[in-house]
Amino acid sequence: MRIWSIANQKGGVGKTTSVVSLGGLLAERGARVLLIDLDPHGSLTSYFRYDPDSLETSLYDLFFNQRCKDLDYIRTVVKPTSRKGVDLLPATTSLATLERQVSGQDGMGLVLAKTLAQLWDDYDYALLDTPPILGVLLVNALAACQRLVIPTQTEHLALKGLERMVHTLRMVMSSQNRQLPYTIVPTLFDRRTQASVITLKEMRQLYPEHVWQEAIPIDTKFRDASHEGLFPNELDSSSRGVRAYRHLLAELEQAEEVK
Amino acid sequence: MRIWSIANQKGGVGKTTSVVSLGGLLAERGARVLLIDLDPHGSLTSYFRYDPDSLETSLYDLFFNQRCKDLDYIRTVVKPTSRKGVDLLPATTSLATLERQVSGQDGMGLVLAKTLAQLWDDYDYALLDTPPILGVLLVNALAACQRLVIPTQTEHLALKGLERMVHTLRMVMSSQNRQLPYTIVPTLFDRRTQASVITLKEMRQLYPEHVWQEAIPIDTKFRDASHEGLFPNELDSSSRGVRAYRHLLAELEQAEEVK
Ligand SMILES: Nc1ncnc2c1ncn2[C@@H]1O[C@H](COP(=O)(O)OP(=O)(O)OP(=O)(O)O)[C@@H](O)[C@H]1O
Ligand SMILES: Nc1ncnc2c1ncn2[C@@H]1O[C@H](COP(=O)(O)OP(=O)(O)OP(=O)(O)O)[C@@H](O)[C@H]1O
Ligand SMILES: [Mg+2]
Ligand SMILES: [Mg+2]
Repeated sequence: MRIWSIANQKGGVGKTTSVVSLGGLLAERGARVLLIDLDPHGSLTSYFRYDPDSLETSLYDLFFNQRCKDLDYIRTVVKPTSRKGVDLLPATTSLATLERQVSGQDGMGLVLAKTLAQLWDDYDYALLDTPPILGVLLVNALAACQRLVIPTQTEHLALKGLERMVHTLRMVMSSQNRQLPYTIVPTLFDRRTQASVITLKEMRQLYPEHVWQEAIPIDTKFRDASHEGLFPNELDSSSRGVRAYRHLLAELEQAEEVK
Repeated sequence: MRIWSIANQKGGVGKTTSVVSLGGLLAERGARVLLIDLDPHGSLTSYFRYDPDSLETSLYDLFFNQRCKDLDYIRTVVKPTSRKGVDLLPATTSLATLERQVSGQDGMGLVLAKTLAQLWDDYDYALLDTPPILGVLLVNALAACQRLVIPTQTEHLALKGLERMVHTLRMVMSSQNRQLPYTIVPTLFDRRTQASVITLKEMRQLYPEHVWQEAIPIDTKFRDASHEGLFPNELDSSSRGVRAYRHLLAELEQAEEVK
């Protein structure tokens, strides 16, 4: 199983959109995909018409009573999406209380890693959608994944957030004594805006080894897809946005082979 | 002093942009304005070229040693912005640790209200920028303000977030035994997208008393302004986005008079 986290502590940069877009494209090629919603806000869960306020079970339940090691239990929590071949491990809003409940207990940063070890043969890819804040959920995602994708807007404020995300990554990785490859993905790029063009250049200068050489353009079709609860490539497989994510997926897979 | 909170638990909906836009327009008319950054990510602080990772003092320091009652101390924490008449009470990333440090202590939800009681004669307006998560910082903002502005995108996923924000508001208000008027402001509206138009209609049906009758359009000038560290009305006072915020300000002030 390949496990990719999609994370950025800045809100509204296209994390959920990236998870859904990449997930749909992996399924198009026949891969078995699991999407995991680690955000107490539950955008990914809502995207597929599940209600994060009233679902019976979710990722939350795996943090208690060693359930993260019980494959039969885990499989009861996983839900289908609008596309065959893509499942969802949903979030509930109760995840917001996790920080206070588990702070100080050992091993709480590894619950997701243990869950995915159980599901290892059920899926080819797991994509992790994370909340825009550093806490036990983001730490779980960074501990469980093999690669990090950092969507970031091409605007001035985003550079500061990017610096902090990379700093957080280095901190968490040094405490776990391992390296994690990361790819910075410029999103919501608008080539008509001077600020976007300048910031994209600055980003490439600051992180020459890590910024993807293209960018995801602004494309109104993403909203249409989320309105319908469809994967973007199911709504329109040749839109500008989907084509850009297809290029990104090719780049991410190539980087995996090189490793 | 009038105190308005700008809040939504969903990320990237235009909270910081709304604070900066409304703040700049209030100053244009001669009001003395204080902007307060309650987001550990520090977007508002970064907007004015202060560094949330290295500032000496910030809102964080007011949560300790009764400093929120010490007017001289508070005035040393406040910083100037790019426009005369608008000051900033900045954030530092240390605010992210507040949740763990103060949980269980009494009165931590009222630190900001006490701070603003001290600054009451220094400013005509205080605008509070909040983080996209329910916690001690958002509770402080809701406890301190007299009106809540909820920016929300006109897209399907946002309706779920809006429902949760209104639910949170009712919960916090009933624990404080008071009412808080709120205005829902549709942002990033794109009239070319079918999903935007449909969602806006749905929003008006769900919250007939609270949704502003216009919407803030998508306008690339906001990014240019943040790139320059200028208030949007300083960069271009007649852009579509600034004009829309001017209409919003007129509506908010009218609602205040009626009260
Ligand atoms: N390339 C794009 N073009 C146009 N709109 C986009 C694009 N990417 C994302 N969006 C829109 O921007 C908004 C924010 O995206 P999304 O919810 O994916 O961000 P996020 O980082 O997951 O936010 P949060 O921090 O709240 O989890 C959504 O309305 C989405 O439809
Ligand atoms: N009306 C608009 N038109 C175009 N871009 C906008 C508009 N409003 C906000 N933006 C852009 O959208 C992005 C998100 O806005 P902003 O940072 O204000 O949201 P936020 O709700 O404060 O996010 P967070 O949850 O991270 O605090 C920024 O790049 C901003 O420039
Ligand atoms: Mg998201
Ligand atoms: Mg903000």
